[in-house]
Amino acid sequence: MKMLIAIVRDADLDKVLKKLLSENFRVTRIASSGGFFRNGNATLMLGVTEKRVDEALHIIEENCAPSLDLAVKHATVFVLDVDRFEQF
Amino acid sequence: MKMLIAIVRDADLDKVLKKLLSENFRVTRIASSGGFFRNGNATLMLGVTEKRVDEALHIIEENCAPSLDLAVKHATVFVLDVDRFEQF
Amino acid sequence: MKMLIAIVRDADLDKVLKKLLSENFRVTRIASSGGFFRNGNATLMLGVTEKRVDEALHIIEENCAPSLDLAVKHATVFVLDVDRFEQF
Ligand SMILES: Nc1ncnc2c1ncn2[C@@H]1O[C@@H]2COP(=O)(O)O[C@H]3[C@@H](O)[C@H](n4cnc5c(N)ncnc54)O[C@@H]3COP(=O)(O)O[C@H]2[C@H]1O
Ligand SMILES: Nc1ncnc2c1ncn2[C@@H]1O[C@@H]2COP(=O)(O)O[C@H]3[C@@H](O)[C@H](n4cnc5c(N)ncnc54)O[C@@H]3COP(=O)(O)O[C@H]2[C@H]1O
Ligand SMILES: Nc1ncnc2c1ncn2[C@@H]1O[C@@H]2COP(=O)(O)O[C@H]3[C@@H](O)[C@H](n4cnc5c(N)ncnc54)O[C@@H]3COP(=O)(O)O[C@H]2[C@H]1O
Repeated sequence: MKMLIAIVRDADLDKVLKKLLSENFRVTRIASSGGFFRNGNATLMLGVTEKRVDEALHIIEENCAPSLDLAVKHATVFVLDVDRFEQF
Repeated sequence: MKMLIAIVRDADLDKVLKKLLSENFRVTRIASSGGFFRNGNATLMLGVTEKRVDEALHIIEENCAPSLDLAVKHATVFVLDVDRFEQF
Repeated sequence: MKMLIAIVRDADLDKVLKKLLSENFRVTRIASSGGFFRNGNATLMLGVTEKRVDEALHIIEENCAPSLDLAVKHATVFVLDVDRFEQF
């Protein structure tokens, strides 16, 4: 199990979320904002089996529109290792 | 040190939090919502010494009520490894 | 790449954020609150190259004022290992 933490722009959130869920990914949304621009963005947390990490990354990349400001990326994603995953 | 990230339903939050704190766990609450139902849930972040991980998991399991909807679990918990822990 | 998760008091947030950004760190702010006092605090998430972890920790330590309540630390910081970092 890996944990994906993806920071996407608010404008792209609905499209990314819809596609991830329709592909049977589980997603928790965390309220966040950028440190620099201070406006809202969206942080998505996904627990994903290791073999589906690339698929999730591809969905995020495909569903985030390019920004008008060339310095701003479409999405920033961290992949962390999960020691244990439990659901009760 | 391990980090527990537990996603629990809003209805169970107070009971889980009270029990964790009374057992001397430290907890930070993060505002979150489910990707699918879109309603609020609660994400708890706990830095826990390795030997108390099972105890924390047990408290979370014991204090979350079963859901009426069988597909929905009581709680979803990720355990991540912590490289370094600092308090100033 | 490492991920720093720093819990600081609301009162210290602006000073810490300003210094981190001026030193070219990237920061995402996550809405959070303490489990015990229940009032707001600020959780900062930073993806940082391994060789700049100590520098980021030093900035956080230097820019958080001591609390009147001796039991309360200025800041609590977790450093987690990042498997992969992607920006699209
Ligand atoms: N210290 C600094 N000096 C100069 N320019 C700076 C800067 N910090 C940010 N920027 C610029 O401003 C854009 C928005 O940053 P913000 O912090 O609001 O929003 C950021 C932040 O919330 C998050 N992010 C990006 N890299 C991160 C990292 N390494 N760690 C944590 N969060 C990150 O993704 C959002 C978009 O980042 P992106 O890189 O595409 O776009 C960034 C970048 O082009
Ligand atoms: N691997 C994971 N990574 C990140 N977060 C996770 C996760 N597994 C669970 N969660 C979090 O826990 C909440 C409850 O999940 P549960 O699996 O019990 O209950 C879920 C599940 O029974 C169903 N569900 C969620 N996503 C689905 C999907 N893509 N397709 C079909 N059913 C879905 O709807 C219920 C509520 O989902 P919701 O998203 O509102 O809320 C989820 C989500 O916030
Ligand atoms: N291992 C950990 N995992 C996750 N988050 C952590 C953490 N250690 C600290 N934090 C976060 O940092 C805030 C300040 O913690 P500190 O230990 O300085 O200061 C704490 C501590 O002196 C005391 N405290 C917290 N939990 C306690 C407990 N279960 N029993 C007795 N005192 C507690 O109350 C102060 C405020 O706590 P609060 O929960 O409002 O807010 C906490 C919590 O949000």
